[in-house]
Amino acid sequence: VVELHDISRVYEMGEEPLYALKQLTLSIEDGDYVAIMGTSGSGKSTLMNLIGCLDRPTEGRYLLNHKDVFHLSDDELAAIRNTTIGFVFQQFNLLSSMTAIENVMLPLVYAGVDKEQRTIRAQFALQQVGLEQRMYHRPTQLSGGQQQRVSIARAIVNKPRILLADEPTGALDSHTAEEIMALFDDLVEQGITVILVTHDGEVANRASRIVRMRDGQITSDSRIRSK
Amino acid sequence: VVELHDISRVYEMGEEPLYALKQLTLSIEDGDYVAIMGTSGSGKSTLMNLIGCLDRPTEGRYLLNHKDVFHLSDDELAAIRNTTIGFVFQQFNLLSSMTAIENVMLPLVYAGVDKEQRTIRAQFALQQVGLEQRMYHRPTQLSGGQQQRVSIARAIVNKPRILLADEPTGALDSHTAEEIMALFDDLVEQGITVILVTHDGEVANRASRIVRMRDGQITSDSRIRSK
Ligand SMILES: Nc1ncnc2c1ncn2[C@@H]1O[C@H](COP(=O)(O)OP(=O)(O)OP(=O)(O)O)[C@@H](O)[C@H]1O
Ligand SMILES: Nc1ncnc2c1ncn2[C@@H]1O[C@H](COP(=O)(O)OP(=O)(O)OP(=O)(O)O)[C@@H](O)[C@H]1O
Ligand SMILES: [Mg+2]
Ligand SMILES: [Mg+2]
Repeated sequence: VVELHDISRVYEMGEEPLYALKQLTLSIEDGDYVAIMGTSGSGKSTLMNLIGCLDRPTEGRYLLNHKDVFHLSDDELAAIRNTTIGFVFQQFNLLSSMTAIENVMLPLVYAGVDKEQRTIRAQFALQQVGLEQRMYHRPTQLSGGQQQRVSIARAIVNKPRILLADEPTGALDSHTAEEIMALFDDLVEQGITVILVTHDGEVANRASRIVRMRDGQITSDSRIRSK
Repeated sequence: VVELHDISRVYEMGEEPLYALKQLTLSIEDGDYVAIMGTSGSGKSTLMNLIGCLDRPTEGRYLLNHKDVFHLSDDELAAIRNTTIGFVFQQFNLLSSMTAIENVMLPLVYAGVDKEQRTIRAQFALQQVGLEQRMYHRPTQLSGGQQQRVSIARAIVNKPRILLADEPTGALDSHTAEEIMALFDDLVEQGITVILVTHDGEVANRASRIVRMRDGQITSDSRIRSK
């Protein structure tokens, strides 16, 4: 469902071009559960943003569901993002003027879901991440780990086909992290393709496949569990 | 050097008051190395903000260096913060319009250090966290772990007496996290009091004392290493 061929992402930083990703090739099938690990600055978030259609490569081809993403308009890309992809951002990216439940309802607004259904589904997503007691708090009234969990609830509320999660347990204690990993196991069982970035070996070991990166390239790619 | 007596921090959230901290008492001596652990939402960041004079308690007394912080003016508090305390924020709080090195120089500007010295010291702090290659990047041009390390460099550049670090390795791979923990060991050896919040048991085990929190209160407080 995700096919990246010879993908490069270059930033012009004055004297020398900076290769955040360098001729990277990666294929992920429907329903797989992939963990991406690597050193700080190795290109993991850049890769996730490309897969999530939030950024375009400088070179290379990206086929999402067999469609060449490069040749879609910004509107078509946005439509795909809203219906197909759920994204948990490394820094959460919540809207500070909205409550937790309003933030979680936002993807459903874009999907044209009616108000009553939106409220029911957003409440359920917040329950799944243990935050029903904080539904009406705004992000500044939430702890770091609570904000992270709102970001997770927002990413799953639209039942996306692909869940991209950039360090989804980075701000969580081990007990709360375990609840999130159990939730991700459920999503995989429901057929969702889960791609997550993590620094935590224990989180990576819950996936079926571990991809390691360094300096914008993939250094290893191992299946640890059959699909 | 840090004495909190019966500290409460209450938020009025409509029907019932929310106790982020509830009658918390804690004493930390000069030069100690304390790790604070606890579930998401247990009050760790709230506690850190109080210790760092970024917030005031609703009740209770806080003596910093034997001075009652509650009775200082906002200006006096700001002066103490700038000279005595270095803070690594859970969400980094870098200024997006400034480069990494400009962000790190900021505490030195407040301390009245001349431009040449500021540049030398900020460069050194960025070297200490492995970021000399990213000095002129702005926060949006840095990875999550790089932003975290800029936040750490900024917190130590003024040689503070107390370093407060709210999950300082949360966005770092294990290798980079180890470099930061080694840096913190050096700071403790130089006599700096280090108080850090972490979800990572391995990070906590580097400290001399572990304080655990739940629901705004301290549930355990154990010395694991002599000072
Ligand atoms: N807009 C930009 N301009 C220039 N360089 C950038 C930009 N964005 C990212 N980079 C650089 O690209 C590299 C990869 O960044 P990326 O955010 O993908 O790393 P990462 O693997 O997610 O790291 P972390 O684990 O710290 O989150 C980094 O070295 C970073 O400095
Ligand atoms: N401005 C606020 N208004 C209302 N409630 C708040 C506010 N700020 C924090 N809280 C609540 O206070 C509690 C403690 O928050 P705090 O940020 O200290 O938790 P934490 O232990 O740092 O959690 P984490 O590990 O997730 O970062 C949380 O339950 C949070 O929802
Ligand atoms: Mg990243
Ligand atoms: Mg916190």
